[in-house]
Amino acid sequence: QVPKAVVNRLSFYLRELQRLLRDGKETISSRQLGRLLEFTDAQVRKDLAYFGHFGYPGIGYRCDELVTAIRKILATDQSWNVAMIGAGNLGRALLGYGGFEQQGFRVIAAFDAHPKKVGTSIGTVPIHPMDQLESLIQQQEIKLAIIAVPAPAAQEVADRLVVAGIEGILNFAPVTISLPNTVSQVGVDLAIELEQLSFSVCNRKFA
Amino acid sequence: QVPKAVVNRLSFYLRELQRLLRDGKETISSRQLGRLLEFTDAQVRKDLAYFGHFGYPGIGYRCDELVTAIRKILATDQSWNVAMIGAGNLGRALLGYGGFEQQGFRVIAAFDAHPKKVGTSIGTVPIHPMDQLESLIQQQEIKLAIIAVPAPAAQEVADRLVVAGIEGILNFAPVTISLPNTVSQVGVDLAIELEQLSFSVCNRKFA
Ligand SMILES: NC(=O)c1ccc[n+]([C@@H]2O[C@H](COP(=O)([O-])OP(=O)(O)OC[C@H]3O[C@@H](n4cnc5c(N)ncnc54)[C@H](O)[C@@H]3O)[C@@H](O)[C@H]2O)c1
Ligand SMILES: NC(=O)c1ccc[n+]([C@@H]2O[C@H](COP(=O)([O-])OP(=O)(O)OC[C@H]3O[C@@H](n4cnc5c(N)ncnc54)[C@H](O)[C@@H]3O)[C@@H](O)[C@H]2O)c1
Repeated sequence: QVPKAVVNRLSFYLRELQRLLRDGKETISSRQLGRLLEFTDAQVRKDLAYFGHFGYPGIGYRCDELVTAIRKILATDQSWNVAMIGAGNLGRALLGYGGFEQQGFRVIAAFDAHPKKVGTSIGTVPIHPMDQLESLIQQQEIKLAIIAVPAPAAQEVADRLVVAGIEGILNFAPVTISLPNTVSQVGVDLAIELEQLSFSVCNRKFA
Repeated sequence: QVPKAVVNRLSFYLRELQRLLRDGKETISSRQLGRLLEFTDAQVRKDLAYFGHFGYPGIGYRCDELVTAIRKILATDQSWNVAMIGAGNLGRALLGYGGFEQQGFRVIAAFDAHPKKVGTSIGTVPIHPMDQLESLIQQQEIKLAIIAVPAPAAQEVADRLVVAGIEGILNFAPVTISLPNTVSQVGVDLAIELEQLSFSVCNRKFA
């Protein structure tokens, strides 16, 4: 079982490597990759060693090879169909974001409980009524869902997604949702991110 | 130096405790608090022990006391003035979010490079031109900033914020920004959050 922190760092290596590739860089050492992210070179080597042998002695890592390998590990070498639940303030902003598709995540359907929103589209993504959730998730082979509904509705929405056969949920509602252990979840609470910042600011002063 | 993972869990304890208080619950045991978040009760006790003694033998924790204590530790018992840099898709959605103010973070000014956006407001928050960044950050005692500009502009915006005297930055642009060690930062990359989800979905199947 690979620790979550290692998998998280893998995404950051991937982001840096993809930028390096765009800038035409062919190889990079663990020390250089570490320095870009303020990790030690030992940390970089230890993290990658969980997944195999990637470096060439004297050369370092080949950027294109390492990008391919990490995308395979993170499973972003395949395309994922994603549903957006809640087409409000946040849902609308996320639907307009091109960064998801670049990494293989295609938001292809949105759902909302508000009758006035149903039947409209945001960009190319149609907003469907909630009573079509189960059937469209199955028909369109949607495996992941983003929850962007108010907190009181999040658990009930999650339960319906599980019944519909969703495999993973990215939850933005600031509540803990409980899921069977067959379904993966990642939670993002943006107020908590600011709390982490205020803690760091106050503790930096005394460090 | 308290590990980051402990500080992160502290925010989740706070979120649960605030909900329990709203529901009228007066005390809670470490086992009950742990179960709500799927942590062990030993983890809860160990985390809180970094910051002091909070429980009463036989009773557990007093919810109101623990909320007050954690807010003091996270420094959300004080009010923070926050600037939003970039009033586009994401910036606009975040400006409409009430969850920040509930935790003591008041976004009081927005800035944007686009001449058509300057002089307008989102809700009660005015959008200022970038040439007023330094002066307004100082005049309005803004200590934190949220970066919601395109990736290529993020580092240059961060540099200006540092000169203006900002103490902490929450960065949504999917790039690593480099800051002097006098300024704290938290980065949120939403595509990376989806990558963590796809890894978890694929690895759950083999677990
Ligand atoms: N706006 C932000 O920047 C922001 C930031 C962080 C977290 N969040 C969280 O994201 C969630 C959405 O926030 P928002 O600002 O977009 O809210 P919003 O009120 O603008 O949008 C919520 C949408 O969900 C729909 N909805 C409500 N109940 C539903 C249900 N049972 N099934 C399907 N759709 C339903 C509503 O019709 C609405 O369109 C909230 O939980 C909020 O706490 C928002
Ligand atoms: N939209 C999303 O849901 C989303 C999700 C994740 C991450 N992001 C990231 O957040 C950032 C903003 O995304 P967006 O979708 O809001 O983009 P956007 O293009 O809609 O908005 C960007 C805003 O920044 C302003 N801007 C550009 N350069 C600037 C500069 N140098 N100084 C000040 N203002 C400047 C633009 O005028 C515009 O209003 C990007 O880095 C993006 O990758 C967005």
